[in-house]
Amino acid sequence: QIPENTINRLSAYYRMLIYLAQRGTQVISSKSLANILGMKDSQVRKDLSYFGRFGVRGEGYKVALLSQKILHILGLEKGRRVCIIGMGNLGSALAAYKGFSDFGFDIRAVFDSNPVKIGKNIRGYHCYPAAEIKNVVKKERIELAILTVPLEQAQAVANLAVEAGIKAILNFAPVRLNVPRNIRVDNVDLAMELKKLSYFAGK
Amino acid sequence: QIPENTINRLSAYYRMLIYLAQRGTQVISSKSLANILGMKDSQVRKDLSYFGRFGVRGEGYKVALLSQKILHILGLEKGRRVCIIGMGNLGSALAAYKGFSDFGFDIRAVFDSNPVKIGKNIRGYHCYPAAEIKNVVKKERIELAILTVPLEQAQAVANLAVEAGIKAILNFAPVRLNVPRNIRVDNVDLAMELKKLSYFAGK
Ligand SMILES: NC(=O)c1ccc[n+]([C@@H]2O[C@H](COP(=O)([O-])OP(=O)(O)OC[C@H]3O[C@@H](n4cnc5c(N)ncnc54)[C@H](O)[C@@H]3O)[C@@H](O)[C@H]2O)c1
Ligand SMILES: NC(=O)c1ccc[n+]([C@@H]2O[C@H](COP(=O)([O-])OP(=O)(O)OC[C@H]3O[C@@H](n4cnc5c(N)ncnc54)[C@H](O)[C@@H]3O)[C@@H](O)[C@H]2O)c1
Repeated sequence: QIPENTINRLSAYYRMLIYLAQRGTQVISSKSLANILGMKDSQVRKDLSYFGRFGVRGEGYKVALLSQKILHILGLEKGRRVCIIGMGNLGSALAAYKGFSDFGFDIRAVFDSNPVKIGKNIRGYHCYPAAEIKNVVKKERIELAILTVPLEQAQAVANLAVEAGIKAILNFAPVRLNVPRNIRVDNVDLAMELKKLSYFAGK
Repeated sequence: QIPENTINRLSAYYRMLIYLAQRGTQVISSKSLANILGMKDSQVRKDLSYFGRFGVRGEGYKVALLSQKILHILGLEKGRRVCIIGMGNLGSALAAYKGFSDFGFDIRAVFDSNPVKIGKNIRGYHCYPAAEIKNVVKKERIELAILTVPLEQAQAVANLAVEAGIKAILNFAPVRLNVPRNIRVDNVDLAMELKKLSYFAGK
């Protein structure tokens, strides 16, 4: 079982490797990569060791090769098809973000239950009715769902997404979702982030 | 040193206690609180034990009292004055969110560098120029800053906020900020959250 923080750091390594490749860096040592990211050299080597042997001792890692390997480990080599359910403030901000496609995330559909929004073009996406989640998710072979619906609606919407064949959910509603064991749910609770910040402010 | 996950769970306990109080619950045992949140009873008791003795064995916790204590621990008893710097997609979605004020967060000012936005009313807030960060943060005695500016601007903006007297920063730009040791920075990297979800999808 790979620690979750290792996966978070892999994502940071990937972002940095892409940044370095864009500036012409071909090879980098674990020590230099660690320095740029403010981490320990041993942490970088330990994280990568979960997934095999990548560099040549004394020569470092080939930037293009390592970034490709990490992309593969994260399951992003062929990209991931994503939908957003709930096109309110947060959902539409996420839909508008160009940064997700840099990592292979392809927003294939957005949904809402508000008749005023359904059928409209929101941030460049055609807004489907929530009732169509099952059909559209199957047709577009969507794997990941981002939930940005109100708290009271989140469980019902998660049920629709799971029934439609969604494999994993990124949930922004501040509620614990009950889903079958084979479905992964990650939660982002922005109010909790602020509360934590408040606790540590001035400590 | 209190573990960060304990602080995250405190915030979840607080949210649940408020929910219970609104529905008339006066007293709750650690076991029931743990059950509702899908946690272990021993975890709830361990988390709370860092901060003192709260319940009477066998009788449970007084909901109003415990929620007040947690509010105090999180430094929210008198509320927290917040500003948002960068009123683009994400910044304006956060500004529009009514949920933050439920926990005592009071958005006192928003800033942007785009002349088209400066001086306008965005989501109910008067948008100040970034050049005014120092004056407004001091005048309004703002303690926390939410950074929703582009990657390339984040460090410069963090410097302005720190100089102005901000104690803690919630940073959404995917870059590590260098700030003095006494300033707390928490990062929310939404692309990393999606990458992690992709890794675990279908595992
Ligand atoms: N905006 C933020 O900064 C923020 C911060 C913290 C948490 N959240 C959480 O994120 C979620 C979204 O917040 P928001 O500010 O965007 O809310 P919002 O009210 O602006 O948007 C919610 C959207 O969901 C749609 N909706 C409602 N029921 C639906 C259903 N059954 N199927 C499909 N769509 C449905 C609504 O029509 C609306 O467009 C909420 O759970 C909120 O608590 C938001
Ligand atoms: N929108 C999302 O869903 C999302 C997702 C992941 C990460 N992010 C990150 O959050 C940040 C904001 O994203 P966004 O989508 O809202 O971008 P955006 O371009 O919509 O908004 C950025 C805002 O910052 C303002 N700005 C630029 N320089 C500034 C300065 N020096 N001082 C004050 N304001 C300044 C711009 O005028 C603009 O209004 C970015 O760093 C982005 O990488 C956003």
